Amino acid sequence: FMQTIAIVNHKGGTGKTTTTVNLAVALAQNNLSVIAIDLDPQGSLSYYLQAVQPYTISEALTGEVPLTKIVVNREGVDILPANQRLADIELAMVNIPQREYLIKQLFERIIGYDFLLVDCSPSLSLLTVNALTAVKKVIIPMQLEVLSLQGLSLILDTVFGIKEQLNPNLQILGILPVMLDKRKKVTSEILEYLKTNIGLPLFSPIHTDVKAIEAPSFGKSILSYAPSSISAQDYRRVAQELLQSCEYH
Amino acid sequence: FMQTIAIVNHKGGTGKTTTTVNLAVALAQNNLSVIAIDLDPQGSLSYYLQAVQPYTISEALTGEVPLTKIVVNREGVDILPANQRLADIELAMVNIPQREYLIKQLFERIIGYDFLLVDCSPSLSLLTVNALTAVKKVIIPMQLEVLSLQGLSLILDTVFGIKEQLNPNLQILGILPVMLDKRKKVTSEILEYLKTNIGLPLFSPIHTDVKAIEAPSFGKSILSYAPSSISAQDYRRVAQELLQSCEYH
Ligand SMILES: Nc1ncnc2c1ncn2[C@@H]1O[C@H](COP(=O)(O)OP(=O)(O)OP(=O)(O)O)[C@@H](O)[C@H]1O
Ligand SMILES: Nc1ncnc2c1ncn2[C@@H]1O[C@H](COP(=O)(O)OP(=O)(O)OP(=O)(O)O)[C@@H](O)[C@H]1O
Ligand SMILES: [Mg+2]
Ligand SMILES: [Mg+2]
Repeated sequence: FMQTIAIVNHKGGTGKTTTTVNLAVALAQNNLSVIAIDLDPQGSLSYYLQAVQPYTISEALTGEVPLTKIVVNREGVDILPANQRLADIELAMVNIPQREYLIKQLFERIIGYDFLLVDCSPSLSLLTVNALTAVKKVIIPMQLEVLSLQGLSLILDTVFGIKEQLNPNLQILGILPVMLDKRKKVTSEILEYLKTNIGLPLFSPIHTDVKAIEAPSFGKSILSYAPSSISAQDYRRVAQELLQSCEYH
Repeated sequence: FMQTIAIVNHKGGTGKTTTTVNLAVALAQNNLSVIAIDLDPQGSLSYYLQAVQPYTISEALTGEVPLTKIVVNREGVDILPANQRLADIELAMVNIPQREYLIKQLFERIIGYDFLLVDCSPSLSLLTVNALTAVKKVIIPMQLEVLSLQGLSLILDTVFGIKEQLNPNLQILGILPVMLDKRKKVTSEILEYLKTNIGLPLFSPIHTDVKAIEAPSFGKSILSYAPSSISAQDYRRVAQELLQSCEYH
């Protein structure tokens, strides 16, 4: 039974890609079978893991190339990469009947994994609607800063809208605080606000960590680049919380 | 003669909105007449400055409401706000003839300012194409981190593509390093890379500053919230560099 999780936030730069990479690897290190899907036409996850390939999710969507020829493996995680062709695909999707279900149909051809994670772009886009229609669960990584609050309320609107109209089973697993810097006082204010006003589950935070910024220049997850760093420990902890909330014990 | 500048980067969370607000106010504090245009359907600039209004740029584009009823003033800067209706407008634009010139046509109705700054969303979108077709100049705020490099090469592709096909006069004023933290070693590596491989002008950097994160919770620019903070000093310095490069002495 495959757990399907979208990593989403309409705010830019909230660690969506970094989280998809590191959570995927942390889960794989628990001996689980994991696929990470790059659904951002900017191909950030593919760039991070040096999985920029001639064949991408676009060729899978058009049916031109079978999945086995497209998927590559990085640190024990299978990757379905993306490149800018996905932007053209997204434009073409606008006129296709059942255009919100195209990614769901693709995911129905992906079997055998324990976990499927989808990295999404921040835009209010048809691809993100597709991702949220296709998966059962959502994680929202966000920074505990004022300008992040608006992105949060936007993604919550999007998620609830899709739950109502396209995917009634969609569930928010929780908010993942990222780039946490305990010394900033706005951090505790935003945390308080989230607990009292938003009331969604909160994962343990990922702290600001210069190692997390360096890891991509080696094409590595934080877990392989700096396994004893604070953000690596944080991601392992969050992976355990994720397994618990998906009832793996 | 109005200077028109787009603040762009396809990477999310690179301080585009923070820069548009703070640079606009810094310019206004030099006794210049400034308008800041929110061209992000997420309305982040409008949210920051508490300029969320019933009438927005969408009503200006449809011609339903005159500009004088839409524009509001914050800290000496005129603001043309946006809200999510801009996402619908963008979808509708797809089918309009000359769809890349709609913002240019709007800007031709905006006269009398010394500076017009446009805050753009990170997405590869028709609105951003419109912004780049409408303005003469571009500033690219970016973090000096590995995952920012891909966003940079994408925005450079976009800018050069538009220069070729839609707006031959488009000029990149420079890259603005933001959230600079000198202690991070990846910072100096990326700076070196930018100087040797990209060769675009570099503005003086904006340092990481907790005050810059707090300012939006008061709806204030950094210049009014914490005028002696490091990022306020940085933005004033960059405003001077901008005035020089636009030949104001
Ligand atoms: N724990 C961390 N500590 C410090 N920096 C981090 C951390 N996690 C991510 N970053 C940095 O923050 C920046 C944004 O991260 P990332 O690209 O993963 O965000 P994103 O939400 O996917 O962005 P986009 O909206 O553009 O898709 C990157 O430069 C990344 O290296
Ligand atoms: N100098 C700074 N020091 C510390 N934090 C900063 C600084 N400038 C901006 N930030 C913070 O970084 C985050 C991203 O900034 P901002 O929203 O301006 O980026 P953006 O590029 O407009 O994002 P988007 O791609 O979502 O439009 C915000 O929480 C902001 O408060
Ligand atoms: Mg990303
Ligand atoms: Mg912004």
